[in-house]
Amino acid sequence: VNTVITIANQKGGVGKTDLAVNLSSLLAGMGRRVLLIDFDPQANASYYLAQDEYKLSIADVLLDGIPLEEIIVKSCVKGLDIAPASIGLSAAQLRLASDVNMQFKLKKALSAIKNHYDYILIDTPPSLGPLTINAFTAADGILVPVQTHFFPIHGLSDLLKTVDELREVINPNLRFYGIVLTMYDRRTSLAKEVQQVVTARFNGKVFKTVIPVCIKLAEAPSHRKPITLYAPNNKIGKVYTQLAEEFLKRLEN
Amino acid sequence: VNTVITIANQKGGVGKTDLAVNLSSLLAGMGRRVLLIDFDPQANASYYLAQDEYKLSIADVLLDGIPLEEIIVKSCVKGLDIAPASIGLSAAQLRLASDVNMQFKLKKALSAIKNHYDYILIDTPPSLGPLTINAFTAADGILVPVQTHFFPIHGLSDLLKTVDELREVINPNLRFYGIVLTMYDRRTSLAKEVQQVVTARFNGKVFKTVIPVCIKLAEAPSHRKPITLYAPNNKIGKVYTQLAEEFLKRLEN
Ligand SMILES: Nc1ncnc2c1ncn2[C@@H]1O[C@H](COP(=O)(O)OP(=O)(O)OP(=O)(O)O)[C@@H](O)[C@H]1O
Ligand SMILES: Nc1ncnc2c1ncn2[C@@H]1O[C@H](COP(=O)(O)OP(=O)(O)OP(=O)(O)O)[C@@H](O)[C@H]1O
Ligand SMILES: [Mg+2]
Ligand SMILES: [Mg+2]
Repeated sequence: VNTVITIANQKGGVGKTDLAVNLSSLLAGMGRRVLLIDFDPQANASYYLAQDEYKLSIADVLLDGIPLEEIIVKSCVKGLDIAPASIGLSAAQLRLASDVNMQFKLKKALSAIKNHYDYILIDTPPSLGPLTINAFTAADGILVPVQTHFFPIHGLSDLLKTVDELREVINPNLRFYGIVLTMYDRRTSLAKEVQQVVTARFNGKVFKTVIPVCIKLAEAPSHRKPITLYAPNNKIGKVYTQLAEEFLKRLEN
Repeated sequence: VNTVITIANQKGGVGKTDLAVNLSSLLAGMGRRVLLIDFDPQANASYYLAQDEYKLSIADVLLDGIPLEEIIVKSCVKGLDIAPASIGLSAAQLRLASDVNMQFKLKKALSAIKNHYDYILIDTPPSLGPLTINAFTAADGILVPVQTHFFPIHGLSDLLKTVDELREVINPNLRFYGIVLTMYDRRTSLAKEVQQVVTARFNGKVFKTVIPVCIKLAEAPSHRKPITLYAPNNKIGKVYTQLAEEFLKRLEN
């Protein structure tokens, strides 16, 4: 299969890292070979999943041409590896911006190891800057988490315009796998309204599985475990299993 | 007085825009002359407050040297003006990165109009990139909203290290006004734990006024009104009034 999936939304705090970490760990739990690339200088996904201290990061791959396989470390989940980030990625961001060839850096780095994995997920920072563009260039498709608030839907047209522009020249086969609604609080009318607006506008592209507000998801990062290891008996695990199954179905169509 | 306050936290979705918009509108409500500068290419604060369509934005000030006063528009709040953002700010970000003089661009643009206002607040994007550095260079002090979750406290040391580095050479008088805890959900032990950790680490720098989770704050942006206009009888208005009073006291010390 070996599919590369970029998880992006320039609005901050919508659940990109939460989705990247938990979807990748569910896919690994289903027996797939999975790599998560942390492309955010905040390195939240790396803190969440990388078990051991690491010296090299994805910044060394972009800046010094270190092969990607030399920086990959094991995660706390069997079958899931991680290519960790570091604050050095912010410096890489500035160099990426000034050099056209840099745009393909991640894509080139991936080509050497792509066959080792069934799925490669890329977590991105909250911006449409050079790092996210690099991740779009390397991807087969993008997945967009949308918090059920107002501002996250306000920026969707900028995001999808950027994707369309990339598709024209740089990455003609870039698919849009769809929108996952996150932090859905069924007690509020706002969440329902946002769901209606997004479903009317994007129709079949909105996943049926919606991720509810769940305090266990906010607690899991400090325990450095994905949700199915941190709260194995909580119903949120079933929601994420359903999401992983829906994702695989959408991928095959 | 004319104080310039930058509101920053590189973690996304912690309530920077919410704090910038509502604190500036409270200060205007107390009879102060206030300007809010939207320095985020997402332009969330501009959508929230700018009443009329605008042609020029802060990007034109940075890139083409347009005087700041030519782009300032009225907001829906008496006494509060706004210098709006646009997506063109992302292009400015790349140019800012490559030219040392650019670091002082905002500071220089502000010097012409600083005396027209008592308080100038700057909303920043979720990153420690060139735009936020520009805002730190122009500021008298910084205010840091911290969502009561794990990741927002994880990145605080990077943020404060950046502030210390700027203080050494570029902006020796840059103060740290403190931390405002946001989206506090008293039903969860996570919020209490985060409050304890942050208060123990930063002591007197943590505001006593905590902004609770309140659905009215998530609804207000789509109505394009600050909280005191959108929900005048809601107790969240009193919390923000308390916060504005505490902010003025901390400023004077
Ligand atoms: N469904 C959920 N319910 C409750 N909390 C959640 C949920 N999903 C994520 N969180 C928490 O909300 C915060 C924001 O989520 P997350 O960090 O995954 O967003 P992000 O889009 O990656 O943020 P950034 O833009 O900074 O990269 C985190 O503290 C996370 O633990
Ligand atoms: N106390 C609160 N209770 C409930 N919702 C809130 C609260 N404060 C802010 N919000 C909502 O949470 C979301 C995130 O807040 P906001 O956009 O202000 O954060 P931000 O730090 O500016 O995000 P970004 O990093 O994208 O700039 C918004 O949808 C906002 O309306
Ligand atoms: Mg993230
Ligand atoms: Mg904001």
